[in-house]
Amino acid sequence: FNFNVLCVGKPGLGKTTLINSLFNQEFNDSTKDDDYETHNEELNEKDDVESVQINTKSAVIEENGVKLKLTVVDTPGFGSHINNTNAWSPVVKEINRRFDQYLDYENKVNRTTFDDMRIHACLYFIEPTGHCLTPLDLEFCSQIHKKCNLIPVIAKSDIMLDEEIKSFKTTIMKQLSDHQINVFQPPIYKLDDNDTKEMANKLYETLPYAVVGSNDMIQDPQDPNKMIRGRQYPWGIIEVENSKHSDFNYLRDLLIRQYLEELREKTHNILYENYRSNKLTK
Amino acid sequence: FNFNVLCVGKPGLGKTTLINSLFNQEFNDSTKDDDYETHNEELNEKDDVESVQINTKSAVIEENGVKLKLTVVDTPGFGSHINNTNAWSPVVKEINRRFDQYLDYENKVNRTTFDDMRIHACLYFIEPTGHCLTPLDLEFCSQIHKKCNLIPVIAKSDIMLDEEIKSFKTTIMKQLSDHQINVFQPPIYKLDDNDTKEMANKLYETLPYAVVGSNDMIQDPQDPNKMIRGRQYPWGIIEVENSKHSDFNYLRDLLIRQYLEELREKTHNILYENYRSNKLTK
Ligand SMILES: Nc1nc2c(ncn2[C@@H]2O[C@H](COP(=O)(O)OP(=O)(O)O)[C@@H](O)[C@H]2O)c(=O)[nH]1
Ligand SMILES: Nc1nc2c(ncn2[C@@H]2O[C@H](COP(=O)(O)OP(=O)(O)O)[C@@H](O)[C@H]2O)c(=O)[nH]1
Repeated sequence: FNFNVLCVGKPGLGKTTLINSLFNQEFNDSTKDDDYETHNEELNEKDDVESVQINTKSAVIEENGVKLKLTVVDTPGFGSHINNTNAWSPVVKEINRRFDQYLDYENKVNRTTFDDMRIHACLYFIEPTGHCLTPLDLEFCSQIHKKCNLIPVIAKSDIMLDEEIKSFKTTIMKQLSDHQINVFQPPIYKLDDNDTKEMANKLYETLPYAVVGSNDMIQDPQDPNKMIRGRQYPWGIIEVENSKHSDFNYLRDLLIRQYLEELREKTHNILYENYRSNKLTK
Repeated sequence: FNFNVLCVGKPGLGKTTLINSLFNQEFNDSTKDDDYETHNEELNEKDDVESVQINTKSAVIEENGVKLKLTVVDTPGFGSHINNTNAWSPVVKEINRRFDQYLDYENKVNRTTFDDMRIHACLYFIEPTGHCLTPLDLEFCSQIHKKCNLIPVIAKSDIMLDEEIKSFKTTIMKQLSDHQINVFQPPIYKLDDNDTKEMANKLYETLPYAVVGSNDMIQDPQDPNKMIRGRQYPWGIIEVENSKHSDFNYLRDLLIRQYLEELREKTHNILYENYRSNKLTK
């Protein structure tokens, strides 16, 4: 079955690296080598106001013994211009286009197999400034949260000290709630056992996830025979999967290991249904 | 005498922290506590295109046994909006205003003591994305380099691995030269000894300076009786004044300890003179 993740954020926030780390893939960012050329062109062609592209890459992966077709939708150009007015618009158009695609399919008389291309989750990458969400962050999240499951992450969080992360998270969650922006909350069912309920609460309380990703496999400082994802600095080694070093494991649990099905269900039963009824009542 | 440093870059790049670290001061950023409120207001009032403010703070400091009046000019609002068109314009206006102020003073018949408020150096903070300079970086630097000594720095460079910093620096310097943007180069005189020439070359080759700053004094890992500026992470301690950890010492040498007088002289003899002759020939 399909699992489609939208990744949004300015260039250089480690989006490609995080996706590679989460899914143990080597998605190559095909736009990366053109960066310098593209930026120079942009400057010469007068920084185009609305150029946010939609880029997709797919891979078949196996999770919990289940094969799934993972598609990552990337948005080069988002937030990278001098003028980022309406940067959200091409992204929302894309989400709608995929809803429409499903709507057409549902309406067919003869329905053959179909790739469900609807966006099941949006990972929004927040710059680790330590201050607060930017106007662009707030505008994008307001435009998107009713159309797909919003999961905010603090990019490259290894740049921040623990106490800085703590107060940054508090500020962010307050800003989101003040602007009535909903983030995805793992559902809790009556019949869940206490451990499951605790985990769901913990996952929600940890938002936004302060993540670290890495393309490098380095020697585990605790076990010389083991290779782990990490970043090796002159002053120490950051271990991506060490929950004292980042919230990577929490994000992986939410997005892949524990709540992938819930993300797909909510997209189908609630977000898509809202879109459909709004469209049909116009 | 006066030494005036202009600090430009998006919010959250550690500008205030770096200035505190360089000059061993506790400049408080008076705009900081308003951040959340200001950002919310901005969103409500429709993100104002040209609101870049000019903020100054001064302190008398002692360097090499010499007392000097340090003024730091900050630019809140630079690059922090959805639309950052002409973000450079209020900054260039401010530099010109200070040149005009000096021009008026020079033309007076009775000249009393005068605070030289011309900008002697501009520290431009580059986001540590690892890719390349943004359109805003290039536009700002093109507008400013003929008016004041430009010193580009890579902000919060502890986020990047050594090899990432190396290739980022190469990309940045190439982009600057392709756009014919000059950065301040420590002058070499015929009578300089070899050590001095080597240091001047080294300072130029190290551009842009990959800096780290900190407001925290922590225990020196090598000497428990000593307190040093650093950032204490679960995985290790970053020492601001350790040249294996950052180029902080190089920047401090260039800006304060070795070339402060050269920065002032070049401003007076070359940059101001160019401004003056351009103005008088119009
Ligand atoms: N410090 C730090 N650097 C990272 C992290 N993730 C990626 N990077 C580095 O940031 C740079 C840009 O990463 P990339 O994944 O290409 O960013 P993208 O443009 O958002 O896709 C690369 O040099 C990465 O090694 C992280 O979690 N922490
Ligand atoms: N990792 C890292 N964080 C820094 C550095 N300098 C400042 N910070 C942190 O970044 C945040 C914003 O710093 P600040 O100086 O207020 O940034 P400004 O808005 O540019 O003036 C604070 O939480 C600082 O502790 C640095 O060199 N490295």
